[in-house]
Amino acid sequence: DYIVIKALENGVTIIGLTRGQDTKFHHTEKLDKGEVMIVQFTAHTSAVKIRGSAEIMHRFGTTMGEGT
Amino acid sequence: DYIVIKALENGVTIIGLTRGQDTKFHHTEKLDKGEVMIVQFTAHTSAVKIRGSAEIMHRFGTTMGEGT
Amino acid sequence: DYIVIKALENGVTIIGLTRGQDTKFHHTEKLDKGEVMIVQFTAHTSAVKIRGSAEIMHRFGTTMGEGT
Amino acid sequence: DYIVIKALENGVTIIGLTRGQDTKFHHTEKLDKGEVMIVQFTAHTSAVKIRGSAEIMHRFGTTMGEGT
Amino acid sequence: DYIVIKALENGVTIIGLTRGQDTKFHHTEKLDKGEVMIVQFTAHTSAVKIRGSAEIMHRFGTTMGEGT
Amino acid sequence: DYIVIKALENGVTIIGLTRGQDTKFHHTEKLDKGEVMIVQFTAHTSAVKIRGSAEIMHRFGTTMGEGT
Amino acid sequence: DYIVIKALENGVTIIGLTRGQDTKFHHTEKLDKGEVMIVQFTAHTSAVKIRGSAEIMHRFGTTMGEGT
Amino acid sequence: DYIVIKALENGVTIIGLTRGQDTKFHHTEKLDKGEVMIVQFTAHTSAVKIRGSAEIMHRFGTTMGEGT
Amino acid sequence: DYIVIKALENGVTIIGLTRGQDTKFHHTEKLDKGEVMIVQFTAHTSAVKIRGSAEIMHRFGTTMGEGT
Amino acid sequence: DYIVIKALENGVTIIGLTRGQDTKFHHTEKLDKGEVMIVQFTAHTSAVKIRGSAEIMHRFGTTMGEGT
Amino acid sequence: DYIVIKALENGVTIIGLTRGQDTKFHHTEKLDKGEVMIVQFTAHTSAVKIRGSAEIMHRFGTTMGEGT
Ligand SMILES: N[C@@H](Cc1c[nH]c2ccccc12)C(=O)O
Ligand SMILES: N[C@@H](Cc1c[nH]c2ccccc12)C(=O)O
Ligand SMILES: N[C@@H](Cc1c[nH]c2ccccc12)C(=O)O
Ligand SMILES: N[C@@H](Cc1c[nH]c2ccccc12)C(=O)O
Ligand SMILES: N[C@@H](Cc1c[nH]c2ccccc12)C(=O)O
Ligand SMILES: N[C@@H](Cc1c[nH]c2ccccc12)C(=O)O
Ligand SMILES: N[C@@H](Cc1c[nH]c2ccccc12)C(=O)O
Ligand SMILES: N[C@@H](Cc1c[nH]c2ccccc12)C(=O)O
Ligand SMILES: N[C@@H](Cc1c[nH]c2ccccc12)C(=O)O
Ligand SMILES: N[C@@H](Cc1c[nH]c2ccccc12)C(=O)O
Ligand SMILES: N[C@@H](Cc1c[nH]c2ccccc12)C(=O)O
Repeated sequence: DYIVIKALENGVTIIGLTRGQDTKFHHTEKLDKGEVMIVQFTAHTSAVKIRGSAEIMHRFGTTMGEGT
Repeated sequence: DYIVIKALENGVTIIGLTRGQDTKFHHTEKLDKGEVMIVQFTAHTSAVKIRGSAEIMHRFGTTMGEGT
Repeated sequence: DYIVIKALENGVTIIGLTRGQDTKFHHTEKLDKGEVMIVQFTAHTSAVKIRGSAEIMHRFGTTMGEGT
Repeated sequence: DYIVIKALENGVTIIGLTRGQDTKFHHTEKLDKGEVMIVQFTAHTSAVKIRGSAEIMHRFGTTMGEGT
Repeated sequence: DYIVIKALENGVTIIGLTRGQDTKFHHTEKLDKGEVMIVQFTAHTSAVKIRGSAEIMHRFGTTMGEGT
Repeated sequence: DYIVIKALENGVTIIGLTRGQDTKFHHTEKLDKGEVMIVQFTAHTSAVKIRGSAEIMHRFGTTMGEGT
Repeated sequence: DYIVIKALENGVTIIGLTRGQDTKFHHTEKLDKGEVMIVQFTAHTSAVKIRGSAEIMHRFGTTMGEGT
Repeated sequence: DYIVIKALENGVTIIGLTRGQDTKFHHTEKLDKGEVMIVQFTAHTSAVKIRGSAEIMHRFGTTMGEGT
Repeated sequence: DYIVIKALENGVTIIGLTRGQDTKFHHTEKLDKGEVMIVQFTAHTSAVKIRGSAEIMHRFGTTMGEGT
Repeated sequence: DYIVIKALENGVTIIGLTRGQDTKFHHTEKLDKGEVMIVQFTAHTSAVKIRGSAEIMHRFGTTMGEGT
Repeated sequence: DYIVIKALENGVTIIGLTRGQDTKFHHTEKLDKGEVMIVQFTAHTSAVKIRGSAEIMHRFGTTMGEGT
């Protein structure tokens, strides 16, 4: 299980949240415009938060994240 | 198994409820407008509640959460 | 395996019934209009009952629960 | 594996029959009109009987139970 | 694996035959007209026989049982 | 894995053949016209023979058995 | 995994060949016209040979065996 | 996993090649015109060679073997 | 997992390459025009090379190998 | 689970990020224009980042990475 | 899981990269024009790089590798 994220602007952030009893941010990856990242759900990551203008592809289709 | 949530207004809340005999809120994540979150069902989360105006994508389609 | 419930009025109740030899109500979650809940079948929950006006999405399609 | 039942009249009954060598009624759940119930097959339930006017959704489609 | 049976007349019988070296009738369930029954194949039931006028839904479609 | 057989005449026979090194008839079930039987392949049954006029439904479609 | 064979003439033979290092005939079943047989691949049978005029249904479609 | 072979002439040969470090012919089965054979891949057979005019059905479709 | 190869000329070669740290040729099978071979990926074969004019059927479709 | 990347310019980089508690770059592979790379998710790689003009094929379709 | 590569020119190279903490080239296979190779992902190969003019078939479709 993975999702695909394409940054449509600089400074898009992909945040991994911890799996388990606590829910905290364990990693933040910054993307520049045009960069593409593919991230899995893992033993350490059970939730992902995306900020900024990005194209997010997942099993239900494509969702556009929007920057402020 | 994950679901995808896009906040359509500020202050959308995604609440994780505990798996097991008891059913309590174990984590509440606040989203700003345009942010996207992807959350799995896990060993600790067997139910999710969403408040606010949001686009919720799941295996049966897309459901619009509505704010008050 | 999960189902998705969107409350179409205040006071919609989602009731979890116990798995095992006995069948009792172990948790009741109240939803306000517009709230969305996604619940799994689990080691503790093998049946779910829904009261009130709600949109219930499951593997066979969408069913409208109706209030009295 | 679950089935979905929507009561179309008051007093619809959903009966769980025991898994194992014997086949007996272990639980009867009464539904009021408009209520929806989703029940799994489990370690204790290998057959389900439905009486009354109801919409029953299962993997082969939808069947209408009829009251007397 | 389950099948769905809707009785179209009173007195429809659903017979469970034993799994194992011997093949005997272990349970007979009588249905009244309009009643619906959903039965699984189990550790104790590897064959099912249906007598009477009934609608029988299974993975290959729907078959009409006919009474005498 | 099961097959569905509907007898179109009286005296249709469904024969179970033994699994294992030897291949023998271990059970013969007689159906009357209109009766329906659903039989699985099991630890004891790895082949099934059908005599008489019957509708036989299986994963590849429907085959008509013909009597003499 | 099973295949379905309908005899279109008398004397159709279905031959089971042994699984393992050796390949020998372990069972021959004779079918009369109109009889239907459903046979699995098993711990003892890894190949099947069919002689005579018959309709053979398998995962790739239907093949007509022809007699001499 | 099996393949289906129908001989379109006499003397069609189906050759099983050994699984393992060595690759040798372990069995050759001769088919007469009109005969049909269904063979699995097994613990002893990881490759099959077919000579002669035959219709060979497999997961990718049907291939015609041609005699010399 | 297997692939199907039909030789369209004499002298088509199917080469099995070893699974493991080293990658060497462990077997070469020569096909005459019209012969068909079906080969699996195995504990000993993790790559296959085909030389000559041949029709190669695999999960992504059909590819024509070409001779020099 | 793999993804396919075709470089559309020289200097496209494919970065593997570590699986586990920490998220670091463990390998960077440079591609020249026209080269194609297919990479799996593995015990060591749970996220992949791609920089430069490239065609990235994954389960949700094709995404174009863009250079600066 | 395998991919299929058809060389469209001489000197097409298929490179296997090691699975594990390190990522190195463990094998390079050269193809002549018209040759076809089918390679799996294995315990030793978790990434594959292809140089030269080739048709590369994979689960997402066909990609053309281009030579310099
Ligand atoms: N730590 C949580 C993270 C999480 C996953 N899904 C969620 C849904 C809602 C809130 C938190 C979560 C867990 O592993 O379960
Ligand atoms: N603690 C409950 C949470 C739950 C899951 N599904 C439900 C349905 C209804 C009510 C509660 C629940 C459980 O793990 O089973
Ligand atoms: N305690 C019961 C609950 C149940 C599941 N499915 C049912 C169908 C009918 C009646 C009760 C049930 C069980 O786990 O089996
Ligand atoms: N006790 C039976 C219940 C049952 C399941 N399927 C049936 C079909 C027919 C009659 C009874 C049954 C069993 O577990 O096997
Ligand atoms: N006791 C038999 C019942 C049975 C299953 N499938 C059959 C087909 C034919 C005759 C009998 C059977 C068994 O478990 O195998
Ligand atoms: N005893 C045989 C029965 C059988 C299954 N499939 C067959 C095909 C042909 C002949 C006999 C059989 C077995 O279990 O293998
Ligand atoms: N004894 C052989 C039978 C067989 C299966 N598939 C084959 C293909 C060709 C020749 C023989 C066979 C085996 O189990 O492997
Ligand atoms: N003995 C070989 C047979 C084989 C299977 N697939 C092949 C492909 C090419 C050459 C030989 C083979 C093996 O089990 O692996
Ligand atoms: N020995 C190698 C063979 C191989 C498989 N896939 C490859 C891809 C490229 C190069 C070599 C290979 C292995 O088992 O992994
Ligand atoms: N080390 C992280 C890498 C990762 C995977 N998915 C992610 C999503 C967001 C941030 C980091 C990640 C992990 O294995 O879980
Ligand atoms: N050694 C690495 C090879 C690899 C696989 N997928 C990758 C993606 C990017 C970079 C390297 C890789 C691993 O097994 O994980």
